[in-house]
Amino acid sequence: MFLAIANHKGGVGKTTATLALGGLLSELGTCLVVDLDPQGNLTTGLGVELGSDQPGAYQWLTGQVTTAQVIQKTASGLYLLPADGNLSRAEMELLQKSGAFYTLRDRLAGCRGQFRYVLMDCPPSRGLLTINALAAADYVLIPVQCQFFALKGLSALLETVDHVQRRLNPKLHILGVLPTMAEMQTIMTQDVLNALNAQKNFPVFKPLPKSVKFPESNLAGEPIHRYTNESRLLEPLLELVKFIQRQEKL
Amino acid sequence: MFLAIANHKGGVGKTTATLALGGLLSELGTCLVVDLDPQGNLTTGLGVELGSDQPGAYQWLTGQVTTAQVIQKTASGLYLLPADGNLSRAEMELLQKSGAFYTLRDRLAGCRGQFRYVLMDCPPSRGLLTINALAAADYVLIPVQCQFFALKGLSALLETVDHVQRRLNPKLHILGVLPTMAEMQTIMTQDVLNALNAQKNFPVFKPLPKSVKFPESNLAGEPIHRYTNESRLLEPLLELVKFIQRQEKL
Ligand SMILES: Nc1ncnc2c1ncn2[C@@H]1O[C@H](COP(=O)(O)OP(=O)(O)OP(=O)(O)O)[C@@H](O)[C@H]1O
Ligand SMILES: Nc1ncnc2c1ncn2[C@@H]1O[C@H](COP(=O)(O)OP(=O)(O)OP(=O)(O)O)[C@@H](O)[C@H]1O
Ligand SMILES: [Mg+2]
Ligand SMILES: [Mg+2]
Repeated sequence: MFLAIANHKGGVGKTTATLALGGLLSELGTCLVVDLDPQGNLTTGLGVELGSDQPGAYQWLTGQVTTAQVIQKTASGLYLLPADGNLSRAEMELLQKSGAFYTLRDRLAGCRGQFRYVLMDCPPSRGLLTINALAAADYVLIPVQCQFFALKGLSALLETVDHVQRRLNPKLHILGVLPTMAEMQTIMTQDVLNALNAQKNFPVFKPLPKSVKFPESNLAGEPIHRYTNESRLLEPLLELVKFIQRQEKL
Repeated sequence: MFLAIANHKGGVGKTTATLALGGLLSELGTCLVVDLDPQGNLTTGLGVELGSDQPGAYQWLTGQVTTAQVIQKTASGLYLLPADGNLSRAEMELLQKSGAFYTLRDRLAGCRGQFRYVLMDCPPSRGLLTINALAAADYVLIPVQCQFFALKGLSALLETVDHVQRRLNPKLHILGVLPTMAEMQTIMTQDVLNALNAQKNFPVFKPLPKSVKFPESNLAGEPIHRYTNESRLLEPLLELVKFIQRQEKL
């Protein structure tokens, strides 16, 4: 399954969700996470730092290296296609060629046989890299922060998904919305969850709670399920994994 | 004073800081806040929504309307140059013309006489709009979230500032770093503050505490100082305003 993790809004937990989910899925089958953010938080969160002479997503997208030359296996068994600041040049360069929106899809085509799961961590903003990920994906998972204005960001992303479904990738499905950084005892979280659950267009998964263990596990370079066994943090992730497995069977 | 509020990392509090600071500064002198994010959170946070026939930052940057035609006065007396999703086309269109990095500076030139303060709220990511804001600014204020990895995002932004200072705008100064969403009792916040305070290259301002009153005031479309008089929230802002006034005298 090719899964894009996208939301144009910044800091809503895209990278954290990719790390958490990727870590768990790699226990079930070979899993690749692709860092599409020049800020490289996914790469850093797996304890990887590209040297200035090491190729990453930029060199790979622009055809300078092969997939085999750029994918790394991390300590936890999760495979990583890393990114660094060079990736900010990719959008400029891709736009000057034809087929700019399908570059990622073409580059990833060979991976479908190799990896059971490919997760693509999108940068904030509605740039070319996010559009590429949505054009390449079977499904999109939308992390939504439990904050006022979360829903505004969600409707912006849904417009983009609709646009991609019509023009670039009719087989793109919304996997669902993952509420993040939930503080269940606050009114703000309850309001956001109520508003999300009231709409009927897509599944809303069990929220990921706000917990310092998430940034701690990123700092340790470990997936959350190896960092802690706190059940209130792992349960929503395990349920999401089960949901993904059911989608695979369809 | 032309002040850019920038950090490539998403969700660190750029828009919240712009609203809070802009609201206070408008009590001291005419103040304009410019929304440079196609997601328009600054615009929404002041209770404004652009109709499909109403011009915003996109039409203004691409020269289709004048500054006078696009600036709105909001209920609190703060002036707003609003944005909506159209702005995502601006980067593409500007890149096809010469002087792409100075478009904002040229468009804002007339405002120096009209407004005592012009605050530019940047989008996340290192795109053309952020570079334009840094090329137009006298100062840049850098909100930094009290989270692990905050410092990595900070060093990315400092590289960009350095690049702009050398190539585009030698008079750009760093006003300082504003720690945001501080939870003073947590180790994570203390670690980030210690790391920030240990470096000597720029001022580190008193942190903005994490408080549901910030998103509430955004939802109400009001600047924070009109929404609450809670001193622990207003003190850091008042100190920052004093610091800005001292810079003006230099
Ligand atoms: N459930 C959580 N509990 C506590 N902190 C969290 C949680 N999820 C994410 N965070 C923290 O919030 C910050 C933003 O999260 P993250 O980087 O995953 O968001 P993002 O959407 O990928 O951001 P960007 O738009 O910049 O790519 C990070 O510092 C992260 O460690
Ligand atoms: N001090 C604070 N206390 C509580 N919530 C806050 C605080 N500052 C910001 N927030 C909330 O955190 C979220 C992100 O803040 P904000 O939108 O200001 O960040 P940003 O850097 O402008 O994001 P983007 O990169 O998407 O432009 C918002 O929902 C906002 O209401
Ligand atoms: Mg991210
Ligand atoms: Mg913002």
